[in-house]
Amino acid sequence: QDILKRNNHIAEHNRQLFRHHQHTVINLVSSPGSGKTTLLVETLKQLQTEYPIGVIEGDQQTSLDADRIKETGVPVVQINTGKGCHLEADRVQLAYEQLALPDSGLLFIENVGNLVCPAHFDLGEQHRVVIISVTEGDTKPLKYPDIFHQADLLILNKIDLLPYVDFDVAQCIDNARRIQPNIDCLQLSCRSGDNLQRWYQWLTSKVTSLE
Amino acid sequence: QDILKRNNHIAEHNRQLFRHHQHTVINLVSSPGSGKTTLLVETLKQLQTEYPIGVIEGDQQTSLDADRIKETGVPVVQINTGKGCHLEADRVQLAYEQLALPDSGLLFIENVGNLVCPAHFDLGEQHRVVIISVTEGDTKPLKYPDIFHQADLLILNKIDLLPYVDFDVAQCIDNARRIQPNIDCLQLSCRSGDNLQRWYQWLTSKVTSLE
Ligand SMILES: Nc1nc2c(ncn2[C@@H]2O[C@H](COP(=O)(O)OP(=O)(O)OP(=O)(O)O)[C@@H](O)[C@H]2O)c(=O)[nH]1
Ligand SMILES: Nc1nc2c(ncn2[C@@H]2O[C@H](COP(=O)(O)OP(=O)(O)OP(=O)(O)O)[C@@H](O)[C@H]2O)c(=O)[nH]1
Ligand SMILES: [Mg+2]
Ligand SMILES: [Mg+2]
Ligand SMILES: [Zn+2]
Ligand SMILES: [Zn+2]
Repeated sequence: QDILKRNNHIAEHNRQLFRHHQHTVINLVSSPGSGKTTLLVETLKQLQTEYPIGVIEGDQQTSLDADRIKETGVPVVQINTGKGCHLEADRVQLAYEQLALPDSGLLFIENVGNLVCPAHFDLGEQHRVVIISVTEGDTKPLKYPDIFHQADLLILNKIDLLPYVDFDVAQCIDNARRIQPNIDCLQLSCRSGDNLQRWYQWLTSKVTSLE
Repeated sequence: QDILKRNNHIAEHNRQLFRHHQHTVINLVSSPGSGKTTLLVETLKQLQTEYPIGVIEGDQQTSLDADRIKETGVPVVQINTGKGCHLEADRVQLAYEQLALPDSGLLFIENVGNLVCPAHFDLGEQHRVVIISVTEGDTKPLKYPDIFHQADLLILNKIDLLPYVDFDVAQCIDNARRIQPNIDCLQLSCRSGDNLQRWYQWLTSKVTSLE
């Protein structure tokens, strides 16, 4: 319990720091392989000419995700958690200082692929976005409720695969709304580009609301 | 650290208990939604006439997975971990006592969907099987190495979806072998039934080697 208290204390500091620098901070969470990095790469290509953007990557091992972000030209710092299964506020604070981003714009934090622990570790972000791939099944919000309870937006990704899986979109959204009645929902595909515009609009609405 | 020591102590007790009752115990781990329960349901339908089988289910919330197992007629106990993101040996011991299975045969433990923590919590099982869905990407063994390091068998599931995703089967197996050189690998689809026979043969070889 002391770990959570200490973490939440540092997260509060982060939140003030982010607000001071007018950064809109998004914490991206999902199961491993739902498409966080793929979505980020597409998003950076589209928005980096409109806003300054930075990325903090979290993974147990490797810099594979940061390498994909680097290819877009956007500044990125990779955190390796070793045996840890989630990012914590203290390491995010250090990574943020390392990035030394110009004021205003967007900061994405890609968390470790895990539907459980990231729900309990506040990083200081303004928005938490949870991604479900339609290949994972439509009952995830009921089975892993905490992370949905804490999310502002649910993205259903890989909708190009809907014809080949048993996934009931309406049922999944209904399941998520049972856990978090106010959750926004977007359906998209990073592969086909389907409905990515709606995601860019959601992001823009969050950035402009900060200014 | 004390948590791990206590857990490993109880796991050792479990292992002796399982051996005493001649149960072949398999710990199934994966990301959320890779197909653990679907694989189990198919397997129980096929093998329950050949061996006595029992199942222990682990999830944060709900009995949705245990309900799917119950429909096959095989005895099952559901453990809900609440805020916990992995099963531990003490609760598995209680569930095992609750199942009160006849001697010999198979016990499956479906762990909580998580590629990190389950690697560090021994439950007393003889075999650990890790499942990757081909929709998750082929770099998972490098990014989440601990769980592959501890596995006897890697199953690549949902191969019916290969035509629609970027997944390099040979590369993924090579990545897994870099982490665990002796790991066995099977490719299958629970949906099409493709190559499930190889999985049944692998299981049978483990049961008979115990007798
Ligand atoms: N068909 C399809 N595949 C996708 C889509 N988005 C991502 N993928 C694939 O899904 C796999 C995993 O994507 P990533 O972006 O690496 O997933 P991630 O959530 O960042 O994974 P981790 O960081 O390891 O947790 C890759 O093979 C991608 O090509 C999509 O919209 N449709
Ligand atoms: N196309 C396809 N879909 C599959 C296959 N196996 C499972 N699925 C689907 O994948 C989704 C998740 O399957 P589950 O068996 O519930 O996955 P799980 O690993 O038990 O999930 P958790 O217990 O929540 O971690 C469901 O929609 C299944 O229908 C397969 O071989 N091919
Ligand atoms: Mg990623
Ligand atoms: Mg399951
Ligand atoms: Zn964790
Ligand atoms: Zn855990």
